[in-house]
Amino acid sequence: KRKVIVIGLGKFGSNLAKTLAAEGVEVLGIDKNEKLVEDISPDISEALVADATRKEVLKSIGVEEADQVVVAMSNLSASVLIVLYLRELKARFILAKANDEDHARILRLLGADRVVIPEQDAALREARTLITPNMVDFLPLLPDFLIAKLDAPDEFIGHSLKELDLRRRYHVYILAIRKKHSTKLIVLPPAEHIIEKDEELFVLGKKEYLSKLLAQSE
Amino acid sequence: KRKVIVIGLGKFGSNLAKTLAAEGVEVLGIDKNEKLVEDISPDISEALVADATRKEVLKSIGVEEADQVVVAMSNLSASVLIVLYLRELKARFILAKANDEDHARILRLLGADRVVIPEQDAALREARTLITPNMVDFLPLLPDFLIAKLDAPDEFIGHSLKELDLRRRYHVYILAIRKKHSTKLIVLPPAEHIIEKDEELFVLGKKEYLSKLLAQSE
Ligand SMILES: Nc1ncnc2c1ncn2[C@@H]1O[C@H](COP(=O)(O)OP(=O)(O)OP(=O)(O)O)[C@@H](O)[C@H]1O
Ligand SMILES: Nc1ncnc2c1ncn2[C@@H]1O[C@H](COP(=O)(O)OP(=O)(O)OP(=O)(O)O)[C@@H](O)[C@H]1O
Repeated sequence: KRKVIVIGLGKFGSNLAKTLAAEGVEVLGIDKNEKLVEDISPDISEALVADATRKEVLKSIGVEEADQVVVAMSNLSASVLIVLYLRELKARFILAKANDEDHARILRLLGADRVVIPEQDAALREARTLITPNMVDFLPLLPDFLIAKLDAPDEFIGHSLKELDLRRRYHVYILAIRKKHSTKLIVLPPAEHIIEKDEELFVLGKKEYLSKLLAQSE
Repeated sequence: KRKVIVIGLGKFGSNLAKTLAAEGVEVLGIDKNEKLVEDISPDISEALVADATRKEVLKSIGVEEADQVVVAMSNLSASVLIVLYLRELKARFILAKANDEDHARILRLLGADRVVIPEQDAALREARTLITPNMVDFLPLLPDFLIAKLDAPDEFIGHSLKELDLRRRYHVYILAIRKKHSTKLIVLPPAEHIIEKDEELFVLGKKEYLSKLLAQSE
């Protein structure tokens, strides 16, 4: 059974701890704030009140036996000390939260395996959504690509996906189709699917190709 | 030219303001903290020091003329007042940051068109990545789906995507292929692409189907 230690139970740490616990992961949470520890204890396996910048505290909780240790605090000096000690105590995988790129670089150099900057990630995502109104999502993996939602263009209606050959002609891929006013979503539709008048298409493609397609569907 | 007003220049607000400005959007930033306003002014169109909970301030900056207004502060009472006033001043689109679900519900009821909870979103994303190690991304649009990276399974090698018929047989779709140790990524590979020995596949599919595929590639 997987075991994760979450150090710092602010908004990020507590959400992470509870989500993991709900998925059946054994979660130990630590915070110096007694109220936060008390609040979360019904939801996770174990919760401790402690100052995690003290190396003996980290030693006593068996960090080397956890699959992952999460350092979830914005305080630079505290996070820096904790990541240093975790590495020295041979933690197998360290995920750390940072405030900005400088903080992230420091934590990586000290041994964090993965660093996340929640506010920056959310800001980038929202900026892209504000700039591209039809955008419903984008993939950090493929930064030039995004997923847009658009009404089926007139010239697509009555034709199958196979006929339309969208990948080759438009360099886009239809990930999902939804009948308007319905919650039913057809994901990875088959090539034989015939596009109908009241369908919404969720399309993955490069920004420039999607804008061409979006222009056509208006 | 698109115009956006960002109220609150903390980590989320300032990152959003700068990203939009870099994309050519006209950005007006507001914060009561003079230092933050000073720091950001080289990067955006205009930056003002002001208390945004004062309705006359919001009136004077022409909120009804902006394409979007962003309320980016965690303080509940301040964000609540500002969203109320923005709605009364007929702001066209309000994006607000919230601390948790309760805060989000309140802002939506008061008129926010879209609410984001950065720490919660990041926590959910990281929890999923921790639980599914091959996962490189997931789409909030399609919550049961995720994108996994895996080495080409032996039985795929030498066969074309068309032959393998992955969509129908495995209910997955190969979004991209990368030669190991290369940065070159083939996105939306053609059906004729023949899978080679040293290729990494970025596959989109439902969790249960991906785990089948992942088990095969080990
Ligand atoms: N030395 C420490 N030992 C244990 N817990 C600590 C220590 N320092 C800070 N914390 C805890 O870490 C948590 C998160 O810290 P902080 O509030 O600085 O981060 P935050 O970035 O505002 O959090 P979030 O954005 O996740 O809400 C707090 O609950 C705090 O009590
Ligand atoms: N009434 C107000 N008028 C103008 N600016 C304000 C007002 N109240 C708060 N702010 C500003 O909003 C910014 C963000 O607020 P706060 O620090 O509460 O949010 P935060 O959630 O910690 O921010 P972030 O996570 O984005 O760093 C701060 O820079 C603060 O000065």
